[in-house]
Amino acid sequence: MIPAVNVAYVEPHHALDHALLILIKSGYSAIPVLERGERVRGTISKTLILDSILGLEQIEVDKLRDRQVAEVMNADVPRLHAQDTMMKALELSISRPFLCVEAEDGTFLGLVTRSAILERVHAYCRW
Amino acid sequence: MIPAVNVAYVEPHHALDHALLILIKSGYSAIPVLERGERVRGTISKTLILDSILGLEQIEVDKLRDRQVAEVMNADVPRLHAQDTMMKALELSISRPFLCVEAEDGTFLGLVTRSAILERVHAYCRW
Ligand SMILES: Nc1ncnc2c1ncn2[C@@H]1O[C@@H]2COP(=O)(O)O[C@H]3[C@@H](O)[C@H](n4cnc5c(N)ncnc54)O[C@@H]3COP(=O)(O)O[C@H]2[C@H]1O
Ligand SMILES: Nc1ncnc2c1ncn2[C@@H]1O[C@@H]2COP(=O)(O)O[C@H]3[C@@H](O)[C@H](n4cnc5c(N)ncnc54)O[C@@H]3COP(=O)(O)O[C@H]2[C@H]1O
Repeated sequence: MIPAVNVAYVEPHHALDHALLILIKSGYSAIPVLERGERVRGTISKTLILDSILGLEQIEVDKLRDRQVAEVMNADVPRLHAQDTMMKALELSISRPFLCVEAEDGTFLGLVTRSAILERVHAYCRW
Repeated sequence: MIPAVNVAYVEPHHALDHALLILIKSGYSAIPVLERGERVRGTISKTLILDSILGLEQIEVDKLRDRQVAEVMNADVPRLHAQDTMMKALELSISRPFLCVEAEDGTFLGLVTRSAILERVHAYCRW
């Protein structure tokens, strides 16, 4: 698991131009949206932001300032809990590049990425 | 494997504004770069294109028209061949979201995605 302190994230009320800059600077395609930095609300990606500003011909970057992350983010985010099995993480990661891990009280603990799951599987298969 | 006919791609000589539009319209984070639609030359992503136009403060979209895909693409693309094992595909997919499959004569055949590998592993583990 990538611990919360090493996870790039934005807040639901942040403007989209700020979110796109964070995404570009981090180098990631998608990152979690965390309320007050500790409650998972969704995920935001370069794909979702660029989709929202694609005009007829131009990419209208100036539209970004007036819109918020909450309007564009994907709120369908399954949570993983510390006691969940590897099988559950594997199943959920088939259709998502990363999974958000939560504590019992709902606090964000970190991310499990597809690369971490694939690495575990690879190590397991070699035995 | 996703057969070549269903794979979104661009050519090395295409302008970056065209490549970004293809990426946005396809909804994918990254797609292969194919010479004449049949030889793998690299991969291009929203991340690589946005990185190349991030000015001091602004995202300078008008710079895209004057640059080509070949200048920005990632040319480090391992190829998979039809006779390669699942283990090899698993190993290569740990650090790449998709793999390009080639025929003996180097012709592009299609893509193997992480979700396809994870799905196979999941089905295998359930037995
Ligand atoms: N700075 C870097 N160093 C080394 N390898 C890098 C890298 N950036 C990307 N990669 C490689 O490319 C894959 C796809 O990255 P992507 O940003 O599309 O997709 C990423 C990104 O959207 C998200 N992610 C990963 N680490 C993150 C973090 N610290 N904070 C926020 N989001 C993160 O999880 C997705 C899946 O990550 P995963 O590791 O499975 O898969 C990563 C990893 O194998
Ligand atoms: N239209 C769609 N329908 C259903 N699910 C979708 C989807 N677009 C994205 N996803 C889901 O999101 C994952 C990440 O997509 P992404 O575009 O970052 O990353 C994609 C994309 O960069 C590339 N890719 C997938 N299919 C492609 C195609 N037909 N042509 C070109 N590139 C493709 O391979 C990467 C890994 O794909 P993977 O399937 O493992 O993982 C996909 C898939 O699980």
